[in-house]
Amino acid sequence: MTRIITVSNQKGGVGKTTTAVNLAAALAVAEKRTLLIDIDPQGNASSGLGKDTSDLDGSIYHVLIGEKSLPEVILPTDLPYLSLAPSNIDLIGAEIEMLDLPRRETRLKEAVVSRHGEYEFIIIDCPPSLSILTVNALTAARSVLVPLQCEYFALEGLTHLMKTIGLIRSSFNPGLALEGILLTMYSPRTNLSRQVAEEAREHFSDKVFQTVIPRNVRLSEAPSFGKPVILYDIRSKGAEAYLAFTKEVISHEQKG
Amino acid sequence: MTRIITVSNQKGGVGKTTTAVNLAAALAVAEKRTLLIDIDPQGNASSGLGKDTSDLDGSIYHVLIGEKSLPEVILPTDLPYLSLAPSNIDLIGAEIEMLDLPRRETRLKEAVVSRHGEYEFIIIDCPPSLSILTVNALTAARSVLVPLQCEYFALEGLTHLMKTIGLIRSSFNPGLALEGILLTMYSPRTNLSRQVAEEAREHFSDKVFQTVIPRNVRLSEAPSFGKPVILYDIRSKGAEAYLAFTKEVISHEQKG
Ligand SMILES: Nc1ncnc2c1ncn2[C@@H]1O[C@H](COP(=O)(O)OP(=O)(O)OP(=O)(O)O)[C@@H](O)[C@H]1O
Ligand SMILES: Nc1ncnc2c1ncn2[C@@H]1O[C@H](COP(=O)(O)OP(=O)(O)OP(=O)(O)O)[C@@H](O)[C@H]1O
Ligand SMILES: [Mg+2]
Ligand SMILES: [Mg+2]
Repeated sequence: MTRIITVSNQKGGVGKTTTAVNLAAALAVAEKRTLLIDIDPQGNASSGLGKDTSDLDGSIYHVLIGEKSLPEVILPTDLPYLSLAPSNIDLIGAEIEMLDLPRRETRLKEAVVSRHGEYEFIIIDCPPSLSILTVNALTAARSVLVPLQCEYFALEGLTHLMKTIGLIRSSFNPGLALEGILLTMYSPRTNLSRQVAEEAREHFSDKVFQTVIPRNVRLSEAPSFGKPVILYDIRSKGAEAYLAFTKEVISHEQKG
Repeated sequence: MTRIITVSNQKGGVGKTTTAVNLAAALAVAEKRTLLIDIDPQGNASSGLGKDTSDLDGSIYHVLIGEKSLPEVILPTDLPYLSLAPSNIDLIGAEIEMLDLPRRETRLKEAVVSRHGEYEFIIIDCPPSLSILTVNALTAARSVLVPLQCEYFALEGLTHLMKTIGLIRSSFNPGLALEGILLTMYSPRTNLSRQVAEEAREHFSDKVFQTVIPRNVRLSEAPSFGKPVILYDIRSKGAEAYLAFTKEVISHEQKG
């Protein structure tokens, strides 16, 4: 059964794209057939894998409004087992256009269902909002992965995100599980990081992954070369952390 | 004439709230009568000033849907010259409700116009999107301040933001000027920060503020105490940078 994992958090800049790209890349290196879907109009996951988002024949926009099927927009990447369904700024138009379309919440789910057999993992990167695009991603998913930046504002927003996941579960996707909470941009030398990590483990206990992603400049340099960090600097602390995290994802069942 | 400055960037986590809160606080310390409007449903600017956003009698939500006037929701803060129009999660409802209301793009502008005489500065903190809430903030503003995190994805999103500002200027707010671009989370020891700063100054030349905000942990600790950094640790590099930046804002004319 294909594992469909949506990476979501309405708080901005917490490491959603960095997690989606590096998890997808590490899964591909482990020879798991993986599709990364970029549903953020910023197109950061697409450019993080080296795609020029201004020069796409098709994107997830065309799939959501029904002009193309998912296979028609899928592109290969530098990694043999990794494919990408890219996005770009056209997607901003979809937010408005989809409001009047039938089945507007389930358009991504319908597109994904048709490709189940082909991939072992489908990873979906979301924008920093709870708009119709994120609703589509949460409805298409079997589980949701929540990157949590080890900072105060990020922790504050978590309760609301959990409520939204509950709403989606009761209205569009009863099977939606929590893949887990991943602590990101952790700076061991600051009290703040330690406090946030402690509070997250207290509230969410075993739903928090063992692996913690440290703040590591190689992770923020890699996108400017259009590469996931494991292709940019495999020996960096950032790459090591995402490889360890991916092992956890492959081996563990969803956390609930 | 009241200076109405909207702090906006659809890229998440670039320092919008940190800039809005600390600019507003520094203006108040300089005894400029200042109103901070929080139009982000996350309510980070409100909690960054110590307000409990779950316990508000009124918020900017009520103003936008026409149930209350702006003065009815304004709260005092720890600083005598600083007032706050708070927000909370109810605002998510407004995004949907406003789509069917008349004059949906100019509701904040109409509310703000009535209070001009009372404040010398009005600062508006936006969510990480270009939704109807941000359109309202850009339509109400005389100028827009763009925090630019010194990282690759943030630089990528800038062209699109400038296009959106141009669209707002031609449709709803012909007088909208660029207050300037503020470099944030600058780490002098990394090449990435230096490269992004160089590219920003090349593209936008004198539209980039002289002051650069360094990455400084005191800035991310302050919100957990509900205080702007100048009340939390006035000697920190973060506080010094925001005080220097505020001097630039007070003295300089808009950049174009
Ligand atoms: N562990 C890390 N260490 C250092 N930098 C990081 C780390 N994770 C992410 N970054 C950098 O921090 C910035 C924010 O991360 P990213 O863009 O992945 O967050 P996001 O949640 O996807 O943002 P948005 O809300 O805009 O979609 C990026 O510039 C990224 O390169
Ligand atoms: N110069 C800085 N140094 C260190 N940390 C910072 C700095 N500026 C902001 N931060 C921290 O980085 C995180 C992101 O900043 P902030 O929340 O202000 O960004 P934002 O653009 O308002 O985010 P959003 O897109 O979610 O509204 C916060 O936890 C904040 O405390
Ligand atoms: Mg992202
Ligand atoms: Mg903010």
